[in-house]
Amino acid sequence: MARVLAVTNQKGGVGKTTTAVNLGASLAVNQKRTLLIDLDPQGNASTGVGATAPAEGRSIYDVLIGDLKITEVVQKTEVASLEVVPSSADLAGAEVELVGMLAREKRLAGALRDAVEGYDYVLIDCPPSLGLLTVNALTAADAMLVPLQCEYYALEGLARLFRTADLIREALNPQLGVAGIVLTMVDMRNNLAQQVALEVRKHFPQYVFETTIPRNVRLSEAPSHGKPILLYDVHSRGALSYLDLAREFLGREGTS
Amino acid sequence: MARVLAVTNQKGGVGKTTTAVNLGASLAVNQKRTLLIDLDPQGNASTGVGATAPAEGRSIYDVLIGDLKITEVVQKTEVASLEVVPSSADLAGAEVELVGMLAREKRLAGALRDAVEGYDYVLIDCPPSLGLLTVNALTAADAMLVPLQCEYYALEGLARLFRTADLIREALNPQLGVAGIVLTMVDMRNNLAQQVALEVRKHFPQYVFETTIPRNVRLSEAPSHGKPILLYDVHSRGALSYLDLAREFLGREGTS
Ligand SMILES: Nc1ncnc2c1ncn2[C@@H]1O[C@H](COP(=O)(O)OP(=O)(O)OP(=O)(O)O)[C@@H](O)[C@H]1O
Ligand SMILES: Nc1ncnc2c1ncn2[C@@H]1O[C@H](COP(=O)(O)OP(=O)(O)OP(=O)(O)O)[C@@H](O)[C@H]1O
Ligand SMILES: [Mg+2]
Ligand SMILES: [Mg+2]
Repeated sequence: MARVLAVTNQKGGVGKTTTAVNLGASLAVNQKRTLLIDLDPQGNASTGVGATAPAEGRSIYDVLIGDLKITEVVQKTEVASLEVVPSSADLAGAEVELVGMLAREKRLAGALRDAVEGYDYVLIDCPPSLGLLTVNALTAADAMLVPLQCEYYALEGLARLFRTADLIREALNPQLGVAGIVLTMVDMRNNLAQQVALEVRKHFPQYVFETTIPRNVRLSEAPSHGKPILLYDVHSRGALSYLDLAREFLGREGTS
Repeated sequence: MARVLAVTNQKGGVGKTTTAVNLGASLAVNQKRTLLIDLDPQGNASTGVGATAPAEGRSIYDVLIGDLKITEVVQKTEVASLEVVPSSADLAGAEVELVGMLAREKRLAGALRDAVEGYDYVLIDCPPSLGLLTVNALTAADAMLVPLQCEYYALEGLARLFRTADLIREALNPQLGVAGIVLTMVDMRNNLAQQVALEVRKHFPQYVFETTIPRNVRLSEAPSHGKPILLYDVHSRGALSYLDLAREFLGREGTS
């Protein structure tokens, strides 16, 4: 039975997509069959794994709002064991369209129920908000994985994210856990980053991964080639740190 | 009559808040009476200028969804001639609440109409999405100001932002112009940044400001002190670049 992770943080630009794509690829090379779902209208995760622009009616939008099954929209990627459900621009209107629907928060959970037999892990890349798309992801997920930039504004938003997760756990998804908090774009020469890292480890000692992701320009170059970092530059610090993260994550999961 | 600017880009973490706060402060010290409106549920712009957490019922939410006037929620800041309308957590639910309202896209435009007599400029800090809050900002604005990080994902989203602006111009706000595109967190030692900057100047030659904002850690430290960069470290490269931006912006406006 697949473990479903929502990669989420309402703060923008903290490394959600970079983490979903590269942790996904790293799990795949560890022989874990992995499905990446791009739930962001921006479609960055789709780009990041080189997904082709979905033909009309073949994206996560058509699963969430229409009646298509996940299996009808899945694409293969260049990484064996990594598949992707692409986003589309229509998704930008989905939050408004979902408002009036019955059980609007559970549409994604319903779609995933019988579709994920063949996977070990499902990673959902969320948009930078706590709207109905992210609520759908948190309702469908077994746990949330929170990328966090070591910056003041990003720290400020963390409490609100955990409060929202508490609300979802009470009202919609009692099993929603926390897979962990991963510090991203870390530059330890910078005082602010050190202070924020200390602060987060103090407040959430049980959640923060030992592995941190350094700021590494190769990570920001890879998307322009439509490749995860493992295929773009496997020897880069970015690639090695996501492989380390995958190993630590699997250790927490009790598998290897 | 005030000029209203929507500081917007649906890509997360590109420097919208940092630009709204620091361009706002720089305009204020150029003797322009400036109002900053925090339209993001994250409330980062409110933090960035040291706004006190609004008492119950005293934020932009109560203007947009309730019936309060802008003048009833405005706060002064430490910078003379810079005032702020703070955000609140309630705003996270505003997009859903707006869906069923009459003329839902024009709520902010209506609220601003008779409230901005006393200002030269109004800057609206938008959330990282193209939902109803940003649509309200673009409908109320005379022009949009677009912060852009020199990264691949950020470049990818630019076309969609301009298409959305075209739709707003046709359906809701015929006078919506473009104040400009400002390149942020620029590190010209980095090849990708140079390529993206070239690409943007090629596609939007008339919009990109000459002034670019360098990556400068002092800019990310200032918010933890609740101060714009001018009050935190006026000699920093960050502060000087936003003063330059204000001068160039006012030059384009035909005033000084
Ligand atoms: N460790 C890193 N080192 C260098 N650049 C990075 C790193 N992680 C991410 N980036 C770059 O920083 C930018 C923001 O990252 P990303 O888009 O993954 O964040 P996000 O949280 O998904 O953003 P959004 O909120 O818009 O969805 C991107 O341009 C990305 O390429
Ligand atoms: N020129 C800069 N140099 C260094 N750090 C910067 C610069 N501009 C912004 N930052 C920092 O980068 C992060 C992202 O910037 P900011 O929050 O202003 O972006 P945003 O577009 O408003 O994000 P969101 O999409 O979440 O609203 C913040 O932590 C900010 O302090
Ligand atoms: Mg993303
Ligand atoms: Mg912001």
